[in-house]
Parts: sequence; structure tokens; C-alpha cells
Amino acid sequence: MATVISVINHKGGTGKTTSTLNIGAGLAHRGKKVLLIDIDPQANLTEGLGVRDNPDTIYDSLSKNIPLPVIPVGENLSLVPSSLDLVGVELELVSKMSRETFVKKLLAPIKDDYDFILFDCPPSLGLLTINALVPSDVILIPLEAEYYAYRGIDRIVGIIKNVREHFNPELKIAGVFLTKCNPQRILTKDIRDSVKQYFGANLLDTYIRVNVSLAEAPAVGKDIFSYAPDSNGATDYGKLIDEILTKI
Amino acid sequence: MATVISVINHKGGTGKTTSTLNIGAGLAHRGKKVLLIDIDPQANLTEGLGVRDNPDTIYDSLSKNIPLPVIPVGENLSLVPSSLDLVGVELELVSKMSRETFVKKLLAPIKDDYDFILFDCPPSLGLLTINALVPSDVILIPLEAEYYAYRGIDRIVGIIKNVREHFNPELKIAGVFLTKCNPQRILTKDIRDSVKQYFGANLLDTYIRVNVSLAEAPAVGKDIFSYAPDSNGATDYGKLIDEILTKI
Ligand SMILES: Nc1ncnc2c1ncn2[C@@H]1O[C@H](COP(=O)(O)OP(=O)(O)OP(=O)(O)O)[C@@H](O)[C@H]1O
Ligand SMILES: Nc1ncnc2c1ncn2[C@@H]1O[C@H](COP(=O)(O)OP(=O)(O)OP(=O)(O)O)[C@@H](O)[C@H]1O
Ligand SMILES: [Mg+2]
Ligand SMILES: [Mg+2]
Repeated sequence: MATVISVINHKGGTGKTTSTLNIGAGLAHRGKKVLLIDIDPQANLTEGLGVRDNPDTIYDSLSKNIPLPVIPVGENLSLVPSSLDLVGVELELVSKMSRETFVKKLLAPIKDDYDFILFDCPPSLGLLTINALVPSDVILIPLEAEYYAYRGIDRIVGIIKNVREHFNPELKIAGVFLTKCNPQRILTKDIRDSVKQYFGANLLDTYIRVNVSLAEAPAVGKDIFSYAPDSNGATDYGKLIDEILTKI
Repeated sequence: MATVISVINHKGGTGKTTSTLNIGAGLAHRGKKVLLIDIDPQANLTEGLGVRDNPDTIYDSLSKNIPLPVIPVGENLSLVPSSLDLVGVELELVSKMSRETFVKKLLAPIKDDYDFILFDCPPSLGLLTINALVPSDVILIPLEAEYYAYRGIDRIVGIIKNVREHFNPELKIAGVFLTKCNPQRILTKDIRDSVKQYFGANLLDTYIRVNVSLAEAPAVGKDIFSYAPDSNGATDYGKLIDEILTKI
């Protein structure tokens, strides 16, 4: 029975794709069977894994109600790719019945083939993100220690409450973690203290330091453990996976 | 007659809000009458200018067809605030007639009161961004010198072509500029060369360096020229405004 995880934050550029890719790949390197689902029209996760011009994407499943296309991208690691067409699907889905549960239905037949399923969500709290939250067990929230990112956390919690009330009462936050973090910066310390007060034990101890290898790896379609195993990025994501596994 | 500028990029965290706020404030400091329009449900521009819990926002105008609420936020500087409710308006607008031109109609009665009008767009290429592009004269594209950001530029150009074809034949790109830039990084140099090849003369010479003052200023509701006039951020945005004014 898979554990389904949504990686969400409507604030842009907080490390959702980088985290989904590297947490997923890290779990796969540990022998877990992992499925990554790119539900962002930008399709960064799809490109970051080196997948180009794939014929079938999640757009086809949502618009034509055909099974989710699954592509192997590594040992124990598979991907449901995305495409820009997905921008249109939010508009197409909106007038359909039970538009919030499309992805849940598409996921049901394949869910038990995996140990972990991770959704990489777009920078918004619209219908695509809700479709990922409805079938999810837990949520991970990557957060930059920045003012705008901090101001937005009320809204994330608000949407989670809504989904819990209407569709998924068991949905819980597995953890909030700081990304692109420069621990010496005063602004970072201030924001970290405020986030700790807001989320309490949900704020994970592990944070991800700024590390250029993390920005370079997607250009060659690799995860951080394959691209730069001795980098701060690989160390930090390794520790983060350890901590997440204690919470799920 | 106002020059209407849209600041767009569907990639998250590339500096759209930071640029809209500081280019707008910089123009106002030079005596131009400026209106900033926050059309992002995250409402970061609204918060970055220190505006909290405003009764009327752009959501009210779009959902109830009432005039745009305009708030003075500084000398020569006004704001149309946003709110999270805007997330819902994309779904509400979609089934209405000429849903792409709602904002254009709301802007028409007040357009001539300003020299410059700037839209801060959300990290998406959906209906809200299109509503900003339809009444715009020019586009500014802040771009991080990162792999995912670079991969996304085809799509931005695609959407601009669509809007030009159906609604706004005069729409043009005033400039693409690099933000959060660390000129020594190899990845940055590589991406900068690729962007130069792609955009040619549209890539502005001025780039915005990484500068913590830019991240601190919104926490106190100030633009960079008021918060840290001698910082790299103020210098870079000052030079950027000079260069933009030669292009418009
Ligand atoms: N710890 C880090 N150190 C350095 N660069 C990073 C780090 N994490 C992410 N990045 C880079 O920062 C940028 C933003 O990260 P990413 O694209 O993963 O965020 P996102 O939340 O998925 O963005 P979006 O909101 O557009 O989906 C990317 O170019 C990525 O390579
Ligand atoms: N040149 C810079 N130096 C340092 N920090 C910066 C710089 N420009 C922007 N930032 C910070 O980076 C983060 C992202 O910038 P910003 O919010 O302006 O991007 P955005 O494109 O508007 O994001 P979104 O896609 O969520 O709307 C913010 O926390 C901001 O304070
Ligand atoms: Mg992403
Ligand atoms: Mg913004």
C-alpha cells in the first residue's frame, strides 16, 4: 500500500520540484518503489529527469480519461510526465462533476504497485493542487526563509483544512522544511523562529542549504545523489529523507 | 496616456513582485505617476507595500464588475490590491463571455490618470496573466539564470504570440533581464549565453545581483530606494529603469 505525498507551496521557486525529484530518487536508491507525478504545467520535474517530448502525459489522462502514462526513469523510479497543455485542463475540469477527484480515480488502479508516490505541484492552490491533495496521505511543504514565503503559509493551511473537511479527513502535514537556506543570514534566523512558532513540531530539524549542484543537476537530467554524491545538497536531502521517514 | 507594462514569468520565484515593486517605485521617485496592479492571488505586492486587510481588492472588481479599487501607497504611487479570493476568480471567469478582456474594460476609465501602469502577474500563464497582457503595451520578463527558468521561456513566448494574434497586435517585449544573479557562477554564464542567443537585443544589459536588502525591504513595506538607497539592489534597479526607459 503506497504512501502518497504531495509537495506543495503556492509561493513560487521554493524548491518543490527540486525536493520531489531528490526525495523520490533518494527513496528509490534505498530500494523503495517510487512513482513521481508531475502535475505542474511547467513540467519542470519531467525535464529535470531528462524526459523530453513524451507522447503521453497526465494531460491526456485528465482530458480523455485514459490511464495515467507511467515511464521508468531509473531503478525503482517511475514518472507520470506533464506538459504545458495542463494549463488548459484547469479550465476544462472546472465545469465537470466532482472535478476535485479526477486524479484520485486515475491513481486507484496503480497505487498498490508502489511504496511511495510523490506529487510535484504547481505554484498555486487551484484545482491541480487540490487534485493532488485529495488522494494524498501526507503533505511536505518546502519553504524559503523569506518574507513573502512566510506570509503565504496561512493560505496553505487554509486549503489543507478545506480538503480535509470535504474530501480527505486523514490528510496531515508530514513536515515543513527550509530550502535554499543560508543559516548565517539574519533574515533567515528571524523567519525560522517565526515558522517554528507557527508550525511547532511540524518544522523539521533538517534544512537544505543553498548548493549550486542542486541547480546544476537538472540540466543533465540527474538527481543529486547521482550527480554530486559528496555535495551539501546530497548530504542535506539524505538527512531530510531520514527525518521524513520517522514522521510518516 | 499611460504605458501599460506586464511583468510575467510562469516560473516561480524569479523576481516578478520584487521587480514590479521596485521599478514602479523608482519611476514614482522620478516624478512619474505610477499605478501598480497586483493580479496575483498570493498578494505579495500588496503585502510588500505594507497594505494589510484591505476591504476592496481586484477580486471584487472582477467578480462584481465594480470599478478597480485604487489606494495611494506613496508619492506618485498607487496600488490596486489583491487577495487570495482571486484564486477562485479564474474558475468563475472561465465560463463568461470575453473572459480575457475583463481587466481591459476595468482599466479603461482610469488609464489616462497615470504615466505608467505595471501588473505583477502570478506564476502561471492562465486567465489572470492573459487578462493583464490584453491591455498591455509592453512586457518585462525577469528571469533567473537557472536551468528550469531557461527551459520555460518558449512557453512565455508562445502565450505572448497567442495574445498578440487574438487581442493585442501591438504587444511587444520591452526586455528580458536576469535577476538574483551571481555573475561569477558558471551555470549563470552558461544560461546567460543561451538566453542572449534566444532573445538577442531583448536581453537587457543590466542584471540584478543577489542582494539581501531586496529580500528584507518587503518585511517593512518599503521599496529598495527608501530602505537601502546605497545597496546593490538600489543601484541595479536604478540602472534597470534607465535601460527600460530607452526601450519603451
Ligand atoms: N538548495 C538549493 N540551492 C540552490 N539552488 C536551488 C536549491 N533548491 C532549488 N534550487 C534552484 O532554485 C530554483 C527554484 O527551485 P524549484 O524549481 O525546485 O522550485 P519550485 O518550487 O518547484 O518552483 P515553481 O514554483 O516554479 O514550481 C531552481 O532553479 C532550482 O534549481
Ligand atoms: N535580487 C535579489 N536578491 C535577493 N533576493 C531576492 C532578489 N530578488 C528577489 N528576491 C527574493 O526572492 C524571493 C522571490 O522573489 P519574488 O517573490 O519577487 O519572485 P516572484 O517571481 O514574484 O515569485 P512568485 O512566482 O511566487 O510570484 C523573494 O523572497 C524575494 O524577496
Ligand atoms: Mg516546480
Ligand atoms: Mg510574485
